[in-house]
Amino acid sequence: MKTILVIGMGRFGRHLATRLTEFGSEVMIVDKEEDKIQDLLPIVTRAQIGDCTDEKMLASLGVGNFDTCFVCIGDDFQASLEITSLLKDMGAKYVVAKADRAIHEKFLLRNGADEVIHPERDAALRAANKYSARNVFDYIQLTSDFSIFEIAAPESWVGRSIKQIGVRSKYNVNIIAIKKNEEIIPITNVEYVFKKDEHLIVAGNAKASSRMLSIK
Amino acid sequence: MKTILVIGMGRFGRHLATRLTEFGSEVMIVDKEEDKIQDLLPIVTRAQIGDCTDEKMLASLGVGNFDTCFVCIGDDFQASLEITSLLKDMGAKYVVAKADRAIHEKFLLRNGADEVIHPERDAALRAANKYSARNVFDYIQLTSDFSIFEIAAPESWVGRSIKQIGVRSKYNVNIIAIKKNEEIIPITNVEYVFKKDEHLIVAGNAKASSRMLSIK
Ligand SMILES: Nc1ncnc2c1ncn2[C@@H]1O[C@H](COP(=O)(O)OP(=O)(O)OP(=O)(O)O)[C@@H](O)[C@H]1O
Ligand SMILES: Nc1ncnc2c1ncn2[C@@H]1O[C@H](COP(=O)(O)OP(=O)(O)OP(=O)(O)O)[C@@H](O)[C@H]1O
Repeated sequence: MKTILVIGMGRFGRHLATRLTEFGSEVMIVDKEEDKIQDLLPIVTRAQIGDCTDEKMLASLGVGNFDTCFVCIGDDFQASLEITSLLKDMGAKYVVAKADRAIHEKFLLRNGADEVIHPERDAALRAANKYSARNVFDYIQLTSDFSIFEIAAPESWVGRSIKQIGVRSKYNVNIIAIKKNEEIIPITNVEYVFKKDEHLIVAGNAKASSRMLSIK
Repeated sequence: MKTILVIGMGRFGRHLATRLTEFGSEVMIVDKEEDKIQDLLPIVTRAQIGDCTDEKMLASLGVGNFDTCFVCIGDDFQASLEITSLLKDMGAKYVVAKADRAIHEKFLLRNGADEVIHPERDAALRAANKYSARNVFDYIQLTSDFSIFEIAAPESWVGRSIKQIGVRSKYNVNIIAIKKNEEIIPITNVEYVFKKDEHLIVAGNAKASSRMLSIK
């Protein structure tokens, strides 16, 4: 059972605290405004009202006892930076901060954040990949050089199997599943033959992916 | 070349417009506040200042000519709903709206949105999966029943190959890559032998994933 501190009940913080509790962690939430925590009281383990830039207030939470501390404040960047830095000074094991702009990320990482999350940037990248010119239905970047994407099965592949085409050796990608009418069916057999109107869920690095996207 | 309309230059809208332009689409941006579009002028194809709840203003954009129209407004839900509905009435081909709360999604889908995006909710789910009790380093849901996750190689697997373990037939998951010191190496050979301290990138449905996470 993990114990997790979540500071700031904006959209991201609220969803995070709710999901962490759902997955079985003990969650403590803090916000400086009372009305932001009222409706979460019955869901989370503990809740506290207070301004976390106040050292005494933060010290009273016992930050060293939490497995992970989240700072989910966007609009007031100075508060986010101060709280991140104070948490680290007080012995927080692992600090994750939310950032709104790339420049915030640099300062947060230099002042105590072990990791930074960009909700809007990540969602925008996924949407931009999905709606750009290429024949892509969904696209998720796992690292800067490895992605998962959903594409229509190339016409030249219909009626042939993974093995016959030599997908792995020729294109250096991994077909992980087929999508047909919103249902995803994991592919575990290289004898699988592609059919018309199927989408492929493919995994591979950037170079392999762009070659894959240009097959007719 | 796709042509895309993006209304609302908040954090999500700005990232979206920038990325869509980067991936080769023609992008038009609109915001009611001039200072929100100034710095994007040199990047996007066209920019316009105006209140999109005004029918005449929206009609002047020629919304029927865009492949996709995005409504990226969160704080003013009424404006988001009005604009989404007006776009559809004026013949927009495909409308994607950003939502802040689940209740917004319902109204947006009923009033013209073809799709709804929740940036904060999706980012929070990914973070909550990553930091919950289970031995998971990253976790992305592609659909409600298919996910990609990164876990430590189970001790009982170290020194054995995918084929020897019978990963696919026994666990109904697909090992798509190995992660070692931040580098992801696609796995395309079932003779691959797992080593200590490697992470696995695995794809599978919810049932198969939770079985996989409980192996020692
Ligand atoms: N010093 C502070 N101490 C405790 N809580 C704070 C502090 N400063 C801000 N907060 C709280 O953090 C929450 C989130 O702040 P903010 O509105 O900046 O988020 P946001 O980036 O817009 O979030 P989201 O995009 O997730 O909605 C608010 O509920 C606010 O009351
Ligand atoms: N009626 C409207 N017509 C055109 N632009 C609008 C209208 N209403 C709001 N906007 C613009 O939409 C942008 C985004 O609005 P808002 O602040 O609600 O976003 P947000 O949900 O906080 O975004 P994010 O989380 O992406 O930062 C603002 O720049 C605002 O000026």
